[in-house]
Amino acid sequence: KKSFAVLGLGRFGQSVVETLAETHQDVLAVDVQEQPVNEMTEIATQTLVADTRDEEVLRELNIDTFDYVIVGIGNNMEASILTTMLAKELGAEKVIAKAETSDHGRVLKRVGADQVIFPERDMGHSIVRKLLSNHILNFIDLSDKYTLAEVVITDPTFVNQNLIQLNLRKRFDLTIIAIQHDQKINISPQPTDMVMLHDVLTVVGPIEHVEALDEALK
Amino acid sequence: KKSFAVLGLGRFGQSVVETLAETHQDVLAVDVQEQPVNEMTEIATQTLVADTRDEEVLRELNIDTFDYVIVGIGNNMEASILTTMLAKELGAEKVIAKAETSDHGRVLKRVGADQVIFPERDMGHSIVRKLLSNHILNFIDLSDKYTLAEVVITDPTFVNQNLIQLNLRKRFDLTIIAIQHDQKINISPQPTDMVMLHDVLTVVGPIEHVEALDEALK
Ligand SMILES: Nc1ncnc2c1ncn2[C@@H]1O[C@H](COP(=O)(O)OP(=O)(O)OP(=O)(O)O)[C@@H](O)[C@H]1O
Ligand SMILES: Nc1ncnc2c1ncn2[C@@H]1O[C@H](COP(=O)(O)OP(=O)(O)OP(=O)(O)O)[C@@H](O)[C@H]1O
Repeated sequence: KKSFAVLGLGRFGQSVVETLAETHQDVLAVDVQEQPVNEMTEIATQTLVADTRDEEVLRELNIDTFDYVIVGIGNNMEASILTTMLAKELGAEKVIAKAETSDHGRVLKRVGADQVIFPERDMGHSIVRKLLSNHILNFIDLSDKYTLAEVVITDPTFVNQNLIQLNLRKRFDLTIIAIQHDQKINISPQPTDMVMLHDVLTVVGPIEHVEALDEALK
Repeated sequence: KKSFAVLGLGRFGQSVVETLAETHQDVLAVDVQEQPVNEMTEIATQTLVADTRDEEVLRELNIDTFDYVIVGIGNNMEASILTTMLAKELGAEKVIAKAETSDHGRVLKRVGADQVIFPERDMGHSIVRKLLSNHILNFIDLSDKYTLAEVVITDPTFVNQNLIQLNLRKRFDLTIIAIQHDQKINISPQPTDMVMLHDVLTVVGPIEHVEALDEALK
């Protein structure tokens, strides 16, 4: 069982504490302000009001005994950087830190962060990609060339046909790996399986080909 | 071609503006503070320093002519709610708003937001899920029961075998839809294809089964 310390209880930090608590992990929640700490008292295993830029504070927390330290201090770049550096120097196994900007992220890496996260920036990208596509509900990039996407079929010319008739592999060089119909999901569908209106196809292929399919759908 | 207005240029709003500009979309960037607007001047199609809680401001922007209005005002719940409500009432096609908390999100929906986003909260969940699993690099939930995940194979007992020998379908009730080896991706692999050390398998199946595979890997 792994142990977690979350330093900085903004929206991201609180979400980490809540998710860890839901899965019954041991989590220490720390913030310099009382209110966020109070909000976590019923949820975290342990809480503390403290300034994590202070080496003494981190020593007393036994920061070196934690498997994962998550630094959720966002708007105070100096506090984020100092906390990350000290946590790593004092012996925390893995330190994951939230960054404001790319430059902030680079500094965090230099001072020892094992992983740097950009929640707002990543969500900005992801939202735009979904807005610019019309039928792509969700996607995951498998590499910088290939993507997997869930595409909703609303185009009447694509429905009431089976996969052989639709022939997405030839037309778009895409592989269909699942068809979701109502709440049911059909994985590795048969070529004779049908696609109906509002079904969601999970497809894999080159990013431009997925976008071409999205364009082609009305 | 669609038109976009981004009201509130925090990290999320700026990321939306930058991503839209990269894809050559028309985007108007607005903030009540000068500095974020100056940062976007070279990037956005148009910029403006203004308080978006003001109905007159939104009318003068012709907010009703935009296909998408993205409200990136985070820490000021009142401004976020008022801006969202007014933008929708004045006729913006789709309004997407960033929320601080679940309750904030519910209010935004009630005042007309077409979509509500929780970047920090969602990233908190997603980070924890990855931390608690040892070999899952990335995942996308296809429904509340099934997930697709990229699993890195570091376990010596899983490598130098082909898919028939590995037999993940019988052992874990999972479908392998791709094998990534070095930078190359092999989609819909053949049963005779081999899995090597550090390969990444893209698998689909019930969430608990993906977690069971993750547990079984050393
Ligand atoms: N030196 C410090 N020691 C401990 N906690 C700190 C320190 N400095 C800031 N914090 C805390 O970090 C938390 C997150 O910081 P802040 O809200 O500024 O960032 P944020 O990036 O906007 O957060 P989020 O986007 O996750 O809501 C705050 O609750 C703040 O009190
Ligand atoms: N009434 C308003 N009109 C226009 N812009 C506003 C208004 N109120 C706040 N903003 C702007 O919204 C931007 C984002 O707000 P803020 O930084 O408080 O939220 P945030 O959730 O921490 O943002 P992010 O997490 O995306 O960095 C700020 O640049 C702020 O100036």
